[in-house]
Amino acid sequence: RKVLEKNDEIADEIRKELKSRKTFTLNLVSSPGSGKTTLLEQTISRLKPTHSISVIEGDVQTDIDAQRIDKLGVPVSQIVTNGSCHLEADMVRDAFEQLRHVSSQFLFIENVGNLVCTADFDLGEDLKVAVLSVTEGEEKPLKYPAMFRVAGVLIITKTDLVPYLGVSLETFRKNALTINPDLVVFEVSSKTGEGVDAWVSWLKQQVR
Amino acid sequence: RKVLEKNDEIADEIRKELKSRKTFTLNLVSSPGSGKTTLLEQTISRLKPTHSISVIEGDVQTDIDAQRIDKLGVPVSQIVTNGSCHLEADMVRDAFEQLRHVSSQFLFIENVGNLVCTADFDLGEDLKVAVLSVTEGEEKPLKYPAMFRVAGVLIITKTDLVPYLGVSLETFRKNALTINPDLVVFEVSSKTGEGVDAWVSWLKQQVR
Ligand SMILES: Nc1nc2c(ncn2[C@@H]2O[C@H](COP(=O)(O)OP(=O)(O)OP(=O)(O)O)[C@@H](O)[C@H]2O)c(=O)[nH]1
Ligand SMILES: Nc1nc2c(ncn2[C@@H]2O[C@H](COP(=O)(O)OP(=O)(O)OP(=O)(O)O)[C@@H](O)[C@H]2O)c(=O)[nH]1
Ligand SMILES: [Mg+2]
Ligand SMILES: [Mg+2]
Ligand SMILES: [Zn+2]
Ligand SMILES: [Zn+2]
Repeated sequence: RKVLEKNDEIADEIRKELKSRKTFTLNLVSSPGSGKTTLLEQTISRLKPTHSISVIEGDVQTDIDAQRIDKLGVPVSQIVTNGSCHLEADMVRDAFEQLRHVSSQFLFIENVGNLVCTADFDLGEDLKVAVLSVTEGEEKPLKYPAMFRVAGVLIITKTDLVPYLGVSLETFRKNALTINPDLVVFEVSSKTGEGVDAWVSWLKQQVR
Repeated sequence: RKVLEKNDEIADEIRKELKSRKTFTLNLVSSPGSGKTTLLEQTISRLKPTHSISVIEGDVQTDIDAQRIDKLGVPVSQIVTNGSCHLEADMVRDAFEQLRHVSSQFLFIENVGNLVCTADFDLGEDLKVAVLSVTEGEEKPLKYPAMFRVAGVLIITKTDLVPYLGVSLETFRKNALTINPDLVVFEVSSKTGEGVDAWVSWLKQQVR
């Protein structure tokens, strides 16, 4: 797998540089539409008063997500992959060029919506954050295990919809922890704000 | 792209055989958890009294979906890709071996949950059916256009949840038809059954 070796070399270079800049870097991964951008909006609005933030957005087409983040007044760079179903380290290195002039305590990388091969590519992040919405079904961690194994944090989103679905948060959590017992799990609704504060205070603890 | 050429050769062989068996073959594609299996359950329960059906399930891990279909009493073969984020024609050819002894008017292939590279691989189907749930966001056709371009039918699912989301079915439809004006669009709830009859009668018309 020559591709992954080359990718990992670039990822290590990125990580070394971000460490020297004291930037905590997160790689947000999920299925399409799980709520990554909406969660970022809620997270940034709570974090921005006390911490510096920048964002790299990754999408197959359009810069719709970057426009949403730009409205929040934080530096954002959009990668358009033109067909690739995942981000790779060289894309992140190039996008970071546009952000090099700012110093950030947090760098959020929102990956392309894909629950499978985004798990394979190291982007130089400190942590992969898997985002799983309650609307996708409780058995996703069992059916798409690699992502939940490589993630450090799992955020279960759209909890405001649980009353309208025949699902249980307990089962989501149980299935995820079966695949990876070390996962730190948050349950949030980016619509009502429920659970977002716990996630944001955990983030703040990572940069003490 | 040697891989795609080889894949297309096998796909053509599959299609030739299925045509000679008078089997109408559909390739269901979507993000993870959009509701493909639940829609299949609703479709099969309405179709089974009058038509013969078989199913090929594709997943990265587990046979959870095949077990759900098996309960309906139709022949089903499960492909476990062990990591590949999409089905390929050779996997379908092998899975079809287990179904060769039955003759079916419909063969449903449920692909791995992935809105990107599943668009690139011909499996020998007559038609790709894209499934998009209202919980994923209205702009998915714009952000992941290839899938909507290659599909012949779009099924918008989970319409029972629209009242709890700030989304409009009109916008889903408009965005999808912007990418592919020839798409035949259905709006269904597999939970309430709304809209499923229109989809099933369209299917029946394909095998007259
Ligand atoms: N009810 C509810 N809806 C939500 C929540 N979070 C996101 N949504 C909705 O889910 C849809 C998708 O949200 P996004 O934030 O765009 O999802 P995403 O993961 O960034 O999507 P991609 O970048 O395309 O993969 C939108 O219609 C949002 O309004 C939530 O907590 N509750
Ligand atoms: N409210 C509502 N929930 C639905 C509907 N269809 C499916 N669901 C729920 O959505 C979740 C996922 O459904 P599945 O049918 O397993 O989705 P899938 O596309 O087959 O998932 P994968 O095969 O893993 O990609 C489950 O919790 C279902 O109960 C619907 O029409 N309305
Ligand atoms: Mg997004
Ligand atoms: Mg399924
Ligand atoms: Zn990929
Ligand atoms: Zn793939």
